[in-house]
Amino acid sequence: KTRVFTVANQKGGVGKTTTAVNIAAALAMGGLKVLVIDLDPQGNACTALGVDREELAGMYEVLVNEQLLSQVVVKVAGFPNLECAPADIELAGAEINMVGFVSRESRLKLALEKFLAEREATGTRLDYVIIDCPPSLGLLTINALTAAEEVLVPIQCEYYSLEGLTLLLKTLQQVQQMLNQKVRISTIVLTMFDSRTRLANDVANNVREHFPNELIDVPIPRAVRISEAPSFNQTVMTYDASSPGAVAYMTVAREIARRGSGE
Amino acid sequence: KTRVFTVANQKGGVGKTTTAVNIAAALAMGGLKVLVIDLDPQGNACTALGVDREELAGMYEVLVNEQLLSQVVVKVAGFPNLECAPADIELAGAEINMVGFVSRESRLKLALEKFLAEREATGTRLDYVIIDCPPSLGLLTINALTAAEEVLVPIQCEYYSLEGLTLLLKTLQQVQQMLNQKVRISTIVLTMFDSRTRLANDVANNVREHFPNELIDVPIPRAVRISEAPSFNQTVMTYDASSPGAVAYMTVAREIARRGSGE
Ligand SMILES: Nc1ncnc2c1ncn2[C@@H]1O[C@H](COP(=O)(O)OP(=O)(O)OP(=O)(O)O)[C@@H](O)[C@H]1O
Ligand SMILES: Nc1ncnc2c1ncn2[C@@H]1O[C@H](COP(=O)(O)OP(=O)(O)OP(=O)(O)O)[C@@H](O)[C@H]1O
Ligand SMILES: [Mg+2]
Ligand SMILES: [Mg+2]
Repeated sequence: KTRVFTVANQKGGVGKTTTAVNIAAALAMGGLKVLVIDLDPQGNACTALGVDREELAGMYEVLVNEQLLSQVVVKVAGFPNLECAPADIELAGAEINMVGFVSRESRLKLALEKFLAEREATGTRLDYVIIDCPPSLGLLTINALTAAEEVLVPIQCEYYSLEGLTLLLKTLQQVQQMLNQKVRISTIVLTMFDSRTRLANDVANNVREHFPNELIDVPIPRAVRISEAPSFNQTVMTYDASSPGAVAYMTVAREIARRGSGE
Repeated sequence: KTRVFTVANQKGGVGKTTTAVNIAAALAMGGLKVLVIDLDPQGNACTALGVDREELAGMYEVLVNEQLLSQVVVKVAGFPNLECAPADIELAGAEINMVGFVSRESRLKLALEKFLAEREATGTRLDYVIIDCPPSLGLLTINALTAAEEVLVPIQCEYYSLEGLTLLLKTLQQVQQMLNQKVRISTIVLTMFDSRTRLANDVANNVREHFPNELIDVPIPRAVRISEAPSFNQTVMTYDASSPGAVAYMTVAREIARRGSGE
């Protein structure tokens, strides 16, 4: 069965995109078939995966004009098992445009179900779908929460990150009650962890206490190699595979896969 | 004349809130009368200013229920010249709720004009209004761009930050054409600058080349004292006034004030 993850946290700059693309790359390097869906109008996931979104039709067409997902998915160069559905620039207007639409929250879910069924029928079943979200709890993120069964929440080891969690949990509860009973937070990852600061350790301990089951306790270190990689249109997994950041993401990806096989 | 600034950048986590509250605090410490408007549903500006938003009516009431701004503005403890209009939690739903409203983009502008006129009439004129925005280009940020005459864009010294600028400039152009001819980017501030990395220096040089007039070339260093301050409900200006981060923000605030007096 294909595992569908949404990477969500409305707090900005906490490492959603970085976590989505590096987990996807690590899983794909391990031989699993992975699709990244970029739902952020900024298209940062496309940048990190080297996907040129200027030329391509993207997720706006799928959500607003009912284009088939199979029409927009492209292969990611350098990865035999990794594909991407790009975010086109019009996606910025999708939130306002979609407000009056029929089943506005379930458009992604319907498009993805159709796509996964096609892949199953042609024997090219996907193992993972990873959806990168913008920093908001608007219709794009709601679509992602409705389409997924698992939520991966990156938590930056900074003070503001904890504040935003209540709002995220409240929104998730509404989605569970009205749109998708199955979705749950299955995975929490600590990002930009600087072990030298008291603040980072305080935040990490706080998360260990409140989310012991969901947390994968392998903090992703703050590492300049991670933030340099996108400027070379790469993930850190290929940019510097033996760096502390890449090793941490590989370990987290292995734990995600291990947890899934037990379910 | 009251200067109205919007602090905007749809890229998440680039230092919008940190810049808004520290510039506001620095200007207020210099004797200028300042109001911070928190338009981000996360309410991070309220946290940094020690304003308890749970109990208070906030910006949702002003935008959606036409509550007077003077009814929601509160004084910030410890600063004789600093006030804040808090973001209430319902603000998260404002973007969707306001789509069908009459003059949905100008609600903040009308509320602010009324408030500034009252203050003028009672002899308590404000010198600065600083509006903190969420990480998106939706109706909340559009309201802020319509209400302001100046835009302050914080640019984090990381690769993704440059990518988002085109979208911001495009949106600003639309606002200038249809909603507010006066608004312009007057100020750019470099944030989280780590002088040891090539990436930070590349981004800074790129901004110096493309925005020489708007840039205040005093990069705000990445400094743990800055990110610790909100956990004590303070800005770094009071938490550690002699730290490199506070000194940099004070220098930038002085330059903003100097440029204004020349206009
Ligand atoms: N572990 C890390 N070490 C150093 N830099 C990092 C790390 N993780 C992410 N970054 C950098 O921090 C910035 C924010 O990360 P990223 O863009 O992935 O966050 P995001 O949550 O997707 O942001 P947004 O809310 O805008 O979508 C980026 O410039 C990224 O390169
Ligand atoms: N110069 C700095 N040095 C170190 N940490 C910083 C600096 N500026 C901001 N931070 C920290 O980085 C994080 C992001 O900053 P901030 O929340 O101000 O960004 P933002 O653009 O307002 O985010 P959002 O897009 O969610 O509104 C916060 O945890 C903040 O404390
Ligand atoms: Mg992102
Ligand atoms: Mg903010």
